[in-house]
Amino acid sequence: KSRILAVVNQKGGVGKTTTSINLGTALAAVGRKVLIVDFDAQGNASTGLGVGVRDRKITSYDVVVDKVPLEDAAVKTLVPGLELVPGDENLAGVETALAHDPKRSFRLRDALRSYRERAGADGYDIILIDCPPSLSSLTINAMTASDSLLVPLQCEFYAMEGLSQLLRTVQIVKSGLNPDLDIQGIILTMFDKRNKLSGEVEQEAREKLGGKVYIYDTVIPRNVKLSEAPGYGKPALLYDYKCSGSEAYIRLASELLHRERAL
Amino acid sequence: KSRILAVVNQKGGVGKTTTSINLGTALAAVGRKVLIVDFDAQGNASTGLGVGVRDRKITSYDVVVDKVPLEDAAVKTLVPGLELVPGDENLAGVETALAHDPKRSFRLRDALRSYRERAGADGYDIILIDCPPSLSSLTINAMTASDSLLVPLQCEFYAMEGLSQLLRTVQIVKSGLNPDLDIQGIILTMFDKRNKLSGEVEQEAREKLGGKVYIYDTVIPRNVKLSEAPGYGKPALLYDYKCSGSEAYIRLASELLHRERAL
Ligand SMILES: Nc1ncnc2c1ncn2[C@@H]1O[C@H](COP(=O)(O)OP(=O)(O)OP(=O)(O)O)[C@@H](O)[C@H]1O
Ligand SMILES: Nc1ncnc2c1ncn2[C@@H]1O[C@H](COP(=O)(O)OP(=O)(O)OP(=O)(O)O)[C@@H](O)[C@H]1O
Ligand SMILES: [Mg+2]
Ligand SMILES: [Mg+2]
Repeated sequence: KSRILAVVNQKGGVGKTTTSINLGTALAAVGRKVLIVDFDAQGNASTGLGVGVRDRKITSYDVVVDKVPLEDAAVKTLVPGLELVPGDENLAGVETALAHDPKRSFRLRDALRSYRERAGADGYDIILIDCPPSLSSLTINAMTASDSLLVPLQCEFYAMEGLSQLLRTVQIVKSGLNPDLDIQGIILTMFDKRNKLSGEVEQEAREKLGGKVYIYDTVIPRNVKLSEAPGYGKPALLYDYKCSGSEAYIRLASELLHRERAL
Repeated sequence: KSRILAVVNQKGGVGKTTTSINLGTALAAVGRKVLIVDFDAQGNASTGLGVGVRDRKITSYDVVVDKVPLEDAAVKTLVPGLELVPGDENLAGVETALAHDPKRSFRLRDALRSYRERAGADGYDIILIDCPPSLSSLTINAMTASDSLLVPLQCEFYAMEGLSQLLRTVQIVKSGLNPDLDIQGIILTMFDKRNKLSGEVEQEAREKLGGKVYIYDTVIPRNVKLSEAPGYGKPALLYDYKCSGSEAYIRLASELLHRERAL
């Protein structure tokens, strides 16, 4: 029932959190039951959804380390139909806390699977996992737990360069921990039509990767409203529904649902 | 003799690599002997200085894991007076490779100290360490090895939020692994005068932090030339000397040297 998608890219600042929050909100806006798992010690997805540090009583750390059931950690957000498992600094301690457990890479997978069995048809339609900017144990855990990956790709030179490392890591996880893993799609982000670099990166991505991996038609433009919204603890769709950033994430949600149906 | 500065911030995409490369180049341009240590598995500082994957024969991984002397790993770059210890993907394996060593956090410190003793007055004036976007063992190693820290702070909401985590980590390292560690300064980056968020973040940073930590007067503007230059394997100062990004890093270099003399 629940489709589990990890939002990954080890390159920093490419729009992982912004995509998790706004794509999640857009999917909830069209009636899907959505959960975001904040799996980054920075806790940005929690902040961006208005769940402050004081409200993060049970976090994704507790779910993987203490095996707290997922539904006990999930909290409502200001978006109807969108819930969150908060993240916070203690996530930085996951690697050490699980060092003794040979099956540590399966902790999140097991938590989500047991939730899926308990919830059945009433469960979330889509679970998005917001990952940190590294290929460390948290990201490996998320890749192992996922049906598929969403890869935000900033339209910048360094971001393109990092993609081959990411694709190699996906192959490693696919050959061992999670044989069914694939890439649902690459999402071009922070596209700035004022500068030629964006167009060049888009063209190179579609030429070099287009045959191997799906690249969404929807491109997320650079839009200041997307970076202002987190300061108000709201997704851009609630902060400014009409801005180009919100519209792009609404289009992305519908393209994703099309693709999910087709798969 | 050599002053060791780590460029750190666990928030991704805030300008750590861009600052390491362009500040390093500007310091070399005014006659300092500079080394950049690429300590990020993404290897962006190496790419941005035109040192391709094929030229990364000995990397910072070899310096910390196999104790290869620093001067054997350092390579010349296209910038006179600026050398590089390349970084590459195998850095992701440092944590596992050193797991058995109780003194693993001191590996980079020991490598740089033994270099300083061997080189004496002929050594580098400044060593910049470009860190990955995490507070994991590589960043802890770099903080332990450093005299002081440079903290690029992107003028965005999430970047401000991450600062308190960073300051707490610095205190932890200072209370144990490196009692002399301090923050040399915070560098405001990607300042976009077209959007009010930049001004708000600058104002909040100077108000909230100004008393505790030095914040450079020089602010790095958002400037597309800074993001185009890495595609040509050149620092912005060689790609376009006259652009606002290059001029800001030249000013930053002179402000840093002033501060270093004053300290
Ligand atoms: N399309 C966009 N237009 C303008 N600003 C954006 C856009 N997408 C993201 N941002 C801003 O850019 C910064 C980086 O985005 P975000 O934090 O979502 O990236 P991330 O990949 O999650 O970063 P990290 O690697 O630190 O987890 C944030 O300040 C965010 O508000
Ligand atoms: N002042 C600036 N103006 C415009 N673009 C910039 C500026 N500084 C950096 N960039 C671009 O923004 C992106 C992020 O910068 P950079 O890679 O230096 O950050 P980082 O902190 O090193 O990222 P990571 O966390 O992945 O190591 C890069 O594509 C870079 O070219
Ligand atoms: Mg994020
Ligand atoms: Mg970097």
